[in-house]
Amino acid sequence: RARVVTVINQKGGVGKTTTVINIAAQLALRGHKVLVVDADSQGNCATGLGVDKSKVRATTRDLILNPETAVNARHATAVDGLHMVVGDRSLIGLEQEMLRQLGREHRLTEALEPLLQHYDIVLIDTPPSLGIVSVNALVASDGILIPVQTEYFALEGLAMLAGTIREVRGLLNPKLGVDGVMLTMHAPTLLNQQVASEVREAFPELIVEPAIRRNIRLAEAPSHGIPIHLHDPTSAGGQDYQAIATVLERRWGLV
Amino acid sequence: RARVVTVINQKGGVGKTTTVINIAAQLALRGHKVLVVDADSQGNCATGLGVDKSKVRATTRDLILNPETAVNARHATAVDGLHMVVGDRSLIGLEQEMLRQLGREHRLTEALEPLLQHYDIVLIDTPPSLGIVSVNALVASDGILIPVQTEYFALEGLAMLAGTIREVRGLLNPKLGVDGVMLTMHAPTLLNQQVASEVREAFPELIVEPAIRRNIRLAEAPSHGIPIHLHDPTSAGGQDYQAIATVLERRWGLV
Ligand SMILES: Nc1ncnc2c1ncn2[C@@H]1O[C@H](COP(=O)(O)OP(=O)(O)OP(=O)(O)O)[C@@H](O)[C@H]1O
Ligand SMILES: Nc1ncnc2c1ncn2[C@@H]1O[C@H](COP(=O)(O)OP(=O)(O)OP(=O)(O)O)[C@@H](O)[C@H]1O
Ligand SMILES: [Mg+2]
Ligand SMILES: [Mg+2]
Repeated sequence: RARVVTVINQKGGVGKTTTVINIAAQLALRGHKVLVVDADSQGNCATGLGVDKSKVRATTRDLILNPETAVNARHATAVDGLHMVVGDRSLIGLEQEMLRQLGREHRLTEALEPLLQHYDIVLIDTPPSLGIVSVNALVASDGILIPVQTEYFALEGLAMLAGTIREVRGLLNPKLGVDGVMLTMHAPTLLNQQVASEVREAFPELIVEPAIRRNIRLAEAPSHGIPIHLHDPTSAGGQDYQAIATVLERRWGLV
Repeated sequence: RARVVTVINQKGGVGKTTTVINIAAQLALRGHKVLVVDADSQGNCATGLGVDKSKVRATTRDLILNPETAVNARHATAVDGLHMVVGDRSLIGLEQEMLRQLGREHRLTEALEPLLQHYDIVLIDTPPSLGIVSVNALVASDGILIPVQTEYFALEGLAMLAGTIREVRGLLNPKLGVDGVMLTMHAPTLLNQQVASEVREAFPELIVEPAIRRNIRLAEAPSHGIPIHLHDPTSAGGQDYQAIATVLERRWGLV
């Protein structure tokens, strides 16, 4: 039965999607069976994994609203052993539709249930918000991974995120743990180093090393529809995601 | 009567807040009366303009739900002539509360009305989403400014944003114009240049030049609670925002 992990941070542009794509790809490369669920209406995971959104039969919205279609919602990607459920703009309206439904926070949990037996790990990408879709992801999860860009605004948002995690754990999902806080887009500037040391001091037992360095090769890979280990494995970005995947593989009991 | 402009892009981390802070500050420096409205629950505008969120009497949520408090919602900032309405986490619940109300898309328009006579320009910062709060901002606006990071995922999101703008213009606010598309975090890499030329080709009449270069001084300024022209006016970031402000000052008929 797969472990379900949500990658979340309501601050925009901190590397959530880049982390989901490249950790998922690394784990699949090492022989684990991986499912990515894209709960973000931007649908960037599909782009980064070479899946044509216009050709899929069912999306994350279908999975949540009609769980019986779950088996159709899984699509192959550019990486062997890595499947995904595609997110698209139909998720925008979902927020409004779900608000009136009973048990609305548990819809994704129920929908994922029949899929868990086929995978070792499920990674959920989330939008930059703490709305009902992100809450659904947290309720469905065993653990969470928090990417933090080493800049000032990103630091400011952590308190709000921590509050939401506590609320979900207290009211909806007591098993929800924090699997790791990872530093992203880290450059050798004074600001980045100051913020990095503040995060390391605040979360000493949660930090996953090494920091992911800012590296243009990571931003190039999605334009080719492939993860970093297919685009440029020996780049700084390739090496950093490989190192982080080794730590997480162990933390998630996959080895 | 002030012109109301929303800075919007549902892609996260593309420089929306940095643009609102630094354009608003530049215009105030030139003697214009400027109001910033932060419609993002992250509340990063207050941080970047030296306003202590814990000390304010009323926020953007109060402005929308109780417009009669509007006069109390304006706060002084680190810049003379620049006031702001602070955004905070109370905006998260707003999405759910507003969904059941009649005329919910027009709430911010009505709330801003009494304030417009006191300013030359109102700039609204939005969250990285196309939900009800962002739609309220679009309905209240005369024009919009779209920051686009010169990277692949940011390019992908433009079609979805264009769709939402057309919908709002068609159904809710026929006067809504696009005042400009501006390139942000632009670095001299092949990827950034490829994306920049794609955006310039797609929106030749809307592009505002120059591109804002990636510059760490822009990311440092918020940690001191001041805009770039007080932190490091001669930096690349300081120069670029000064140049863009000159173009927009003219485009908005402020000179
Ligand atoms: N370590 C890195 N170095 C350089 N660029 C990066 C790095 N990580 C991500 N990027 C680029 O930065 C941008 C933002 O990253 P990404 O889209 O993964 O963040 P996100 O948190 O998923 O954003 P959103 O909040 O919009 O979902 C993308 O263009 C991506 O390619
Ligand atoms: N031109 C630039 N060069 C370098 N860093 C920048 C630049 N513009 C913004 N930044 C930094 O990049 C990060 C993202 O910018 P910002 O927070 O303004 O984007 P945003 O679109 O408002 O994000 P969100 O979607 O979360 O609201 C911030 O840490 C900011 O300080
Ligand atoms: Mg993303
Ligand atoms: Mg912002």
